[in-house]
Amino acid sequence: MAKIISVANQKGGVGKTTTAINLAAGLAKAGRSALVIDVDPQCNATSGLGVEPAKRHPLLAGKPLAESVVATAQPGLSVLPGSQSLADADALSASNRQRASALRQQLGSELSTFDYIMIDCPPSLGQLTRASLGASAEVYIPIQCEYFAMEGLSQIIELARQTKARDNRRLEIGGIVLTMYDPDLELANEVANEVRGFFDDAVFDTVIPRDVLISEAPSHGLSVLDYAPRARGARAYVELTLEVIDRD
Amino acid sequence: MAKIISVANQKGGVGKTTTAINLAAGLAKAGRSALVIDVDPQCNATSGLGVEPAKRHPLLAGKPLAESVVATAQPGLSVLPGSQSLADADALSASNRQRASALRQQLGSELSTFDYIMIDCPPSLGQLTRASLGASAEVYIPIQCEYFAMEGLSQIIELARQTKARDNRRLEIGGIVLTMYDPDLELANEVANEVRGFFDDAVFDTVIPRDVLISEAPSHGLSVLDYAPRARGARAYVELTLEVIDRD
Ligand SMILES: Nc1ncnc2c1ncn2[C@@H]1O[C@H](COP(=O)(O)OP(=O)(O)OP(=O)(O)O)[C@@H](O)[C@H]1O
Ligand SMILES: Nc1ncnc2c1ncn2[C@@H]1O[C@H](COP(=O)(O)OP(=O)(O)OP(=O)(O)O)[C@@H](O)[C@H]1O
Ligand SMILES: [Mg+2]
Ligand SMILES: [Mg+2]
Repeated sequence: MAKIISVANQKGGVGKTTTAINLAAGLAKAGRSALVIDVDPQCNATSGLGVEPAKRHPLLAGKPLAESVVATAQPGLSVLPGSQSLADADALSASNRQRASALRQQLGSELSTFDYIMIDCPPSLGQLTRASLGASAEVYIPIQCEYFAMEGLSQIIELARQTKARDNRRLEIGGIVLTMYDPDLELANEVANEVRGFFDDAVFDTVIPRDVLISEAPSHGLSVLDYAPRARGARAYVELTLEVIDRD
Repeated sequence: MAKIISVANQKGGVGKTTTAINLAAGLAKAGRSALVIDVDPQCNATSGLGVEPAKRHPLLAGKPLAESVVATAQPGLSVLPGSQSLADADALSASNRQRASALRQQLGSELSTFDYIMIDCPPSLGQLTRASLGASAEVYIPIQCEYFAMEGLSQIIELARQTKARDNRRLEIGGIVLTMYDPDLELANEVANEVRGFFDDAVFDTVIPRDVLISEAPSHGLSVLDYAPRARGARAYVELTLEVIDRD
């Protein structure tokens, strides 16, 4: 039975896609079979793993999901590609609670051969993120160490609580991941301390540093673990992977 | 008659809010009366200007918009605050083409005393962004000099074309703003050259550098022009302001 994890935060550009890709890659390197599902119409997780976006989103194509899964350059790591079609984005966002429970059925039955499924969510609290939370056992919330970061945190946490109460009793907050941390910036230290002060154990110990090699890796269709294995960013995602496995 | 400009890009964290705030501040410093409208449920533009989010979004409150306008610490710069209520976000996103034309009426008639209105859009191609494009004379598209940046550009440009053809014949692409540019990063140079190669004159000459003082300003409720007037980031937004005024 796969462990389904949503990577979500309506604040944009906080490292959702980067965390979904590199954590899934870390889990695959640790011998687990990992799948990244791209439900963001931008398809960054798809292209970041060197795969072409699908013409029709697999969740709308009416075929068994397993048939749409694409292998990546890394053994043990696969991706269910997104679709850039504006029409698909509209169809997926128009979904409702029926779709959320259908998604949970589909993921549970058709993709159960994977150990971990990471769902990369778009930067919004709309139906796609809600359906994804409805289908997940946990939600990971990446947060950038910047001023605007704290603002939206209460909203995504509130949405996770609502989803747990209404649709999916199993949903837990898996953890908050501090990303793009630059120890030389006072603001980064202030935000990191504030988040830890507020959310305590819910914050992963591992902090992801700002590292340009992380932002270069997707242009090669690789995770940073394959693109620059000795980089600080790669080592941090390996550490985060070990923390995730420990928590299980 | 106000010039209404949407600041939009479905890619998250590219500097939409930062550009809406600092460009509006620049226009106010140049003697124009400027208003920032916050239609993003995260309310970053509202808090970034030191103002409390509204309990009810002014677009849903049923009062004349002018009554909800709040002055900021800077003369000539005001904000129509957003609302963090998830219910308002749903109500606004459920809007449709009627709402877009109603918004155009309301903005045209109730807020005509301003010279410039900048609408800060959420990171999505949903109804809020569509309604905002439907009400605007121009759209400014901030783009971060990073790999994922180019991916989504064709989508927002396609949406602007659709809006122009269906709802709002006046809509033009006002310009693409290169943000968070770090000249030492090869990736940044590659992306900047690619964007200029592709979009030529549509790209503003002014490039906004990565500058930590820009990301610190909102925690003081100030634009970077007031927080750190001699900073590279502040000077760049002043240059961008002059370019915007020249284009008019
Ligand atoms: N630790 C890091 N160091 C440096 N750059 C990073 C880091 N993490 C992410 N980035 C870069 O920052 C940008 C934003 O990250 P990413 O696209 O993963 O965020 P996101 O939350 O998925 O964005 P969106 O809200 O648009 O989905 C990307 O260009 C990415 O390469
Ligand atoms: N030129 C810059 N230099 C340094 N930091 C910047 C710059 N521009 C923006 N930032 C910071 O980067 C983060 C993202 O910027 P901002 O919030 O304006 O993007 P956005 O596109 O509005 O995000 P969203 O998609 O969530 O609405 C913020 O923390 C902001 O302070
Ligand atoms: Mg993403
Ligand atoms: Mg914003």
